[in-house]
Amino acid sequence: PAVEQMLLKDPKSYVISADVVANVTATNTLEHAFMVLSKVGYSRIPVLTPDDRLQGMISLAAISEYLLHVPGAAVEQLSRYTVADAMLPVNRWVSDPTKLETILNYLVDEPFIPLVDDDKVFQGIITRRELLKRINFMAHN
Amino acid sequence: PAVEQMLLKDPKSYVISADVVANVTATNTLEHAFMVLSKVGYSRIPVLTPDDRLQGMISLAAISEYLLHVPGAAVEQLSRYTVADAMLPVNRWVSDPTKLETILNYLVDEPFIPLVDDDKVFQGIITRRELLKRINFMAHN
Ligand SMILES: Nc1ncnc2c1ncn2[C@@H]1O[C@@H]2COP(=O)(O)O[C@H]3[C@@H](O)[C@H](n4cnc5c(N)ncnc54)O[C@@H]3COP(=O)(O)O[C@H]2[C@H]1O
Ligand SMILES: Nc1ncnc2c1ncn2[C@@H]1O[C@@H]2COP(=O)(O)O[C@H]3[C@@H](O)[C@H](n4cnc5c(N)ncnc54)O[C@@H]3COP(=O)(O)O[C@H]2[C@H]1O
Repeated sequence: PAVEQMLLKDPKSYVISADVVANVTATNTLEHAFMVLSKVGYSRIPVLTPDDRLQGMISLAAISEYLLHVPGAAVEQLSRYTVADAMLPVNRWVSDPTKLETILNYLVDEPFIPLVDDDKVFQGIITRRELLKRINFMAHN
Repeated sequence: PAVEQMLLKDPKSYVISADVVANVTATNTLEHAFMVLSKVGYSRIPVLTPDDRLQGMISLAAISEYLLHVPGAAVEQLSRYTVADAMLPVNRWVSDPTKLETILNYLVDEPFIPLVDDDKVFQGIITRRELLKRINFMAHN
């Protein structure tokens, strides 16, 4: 379709590649994850296995739930828990970055969509911002 | 332009109206704001004055900064601070919901854009999700 045609002029460039995507592992403590999230400023990031497969997501909101429900819990106490305790499942992912119709569909409900290869090795993410930049450009040309 | 034409078929329906937008006031405590954010599940919400004018934004990330940098700070200690202490400025807003070119432009950098009337009274928000839903629909028709 016309929208996909125009958006596809340069498929790879809207993928944020894995090497610049902040991430943690399931065995990291929640204190470590909390500090990573605060430092990079993202609200939710991928959880990867030691061999770079996508395992889940960790969010500031999920960690905040611990602080809210564990009485007197300060950030230091988060060292008693791991990312595995608060990890969220990956609802959607794609393995073909050119399937824009699917990606656009998924981005209606998810702020970013992980990209994995056929072996489930994490390749990067496609964000709403990258797609909107592209649509914005298209709307002006 | 064609994109704006198609998106404008039903301008009002992509605005999330003020009565369903979670918000706090600048004098609320950070503990209260933290609990509101956790309960509604949003990462950032508007701060309104008692007469419903848009004053700023409050985010989970900004409150987490307090928990991180005030040693031993537990959620209860957030009652010592107010939203005013951690409030963020409003970078972008619109007063005409049909100015889609401007809105699309702003949504590249902001997950939502507040809508205010000519007296700066808060009217609602326009989110990336609502715009993407519309673009998604358009791409299929
Ligand atoms: N450090 C920063 N510099 C500039 N703008 C920033 C920023 N942090 C956040 N934003 C803005 O806020 C939006 C929401 O960020 P959030 O962290 O909630 O949600 C993000 C985050 O969960 C994830 N994400 C984006 N880039 C990432 C990265 N390099 N590493 C890990 N996760 C990333 O994808 C979601 C959507 O990102 P998107 O760019 O569409 O949308 C971003 C972007 O427009
Ligand atoms: N309770 C829920 N139910 C269903 N989906 C949910 C949800 N909470 C979050 N999401 C999904 O996560 C996205 C990012 O939410 P976030 O709270 O970071 O960022 C939100 C939040 O800061 C604000 N927002 C959205 N609706 C709001 C509301 N009713 N009241 C206050 N703020 C709202 O606008 C931003 C962008 O919202 P958008 O809908 O584009 O994008 C939302 C939506 O796709």
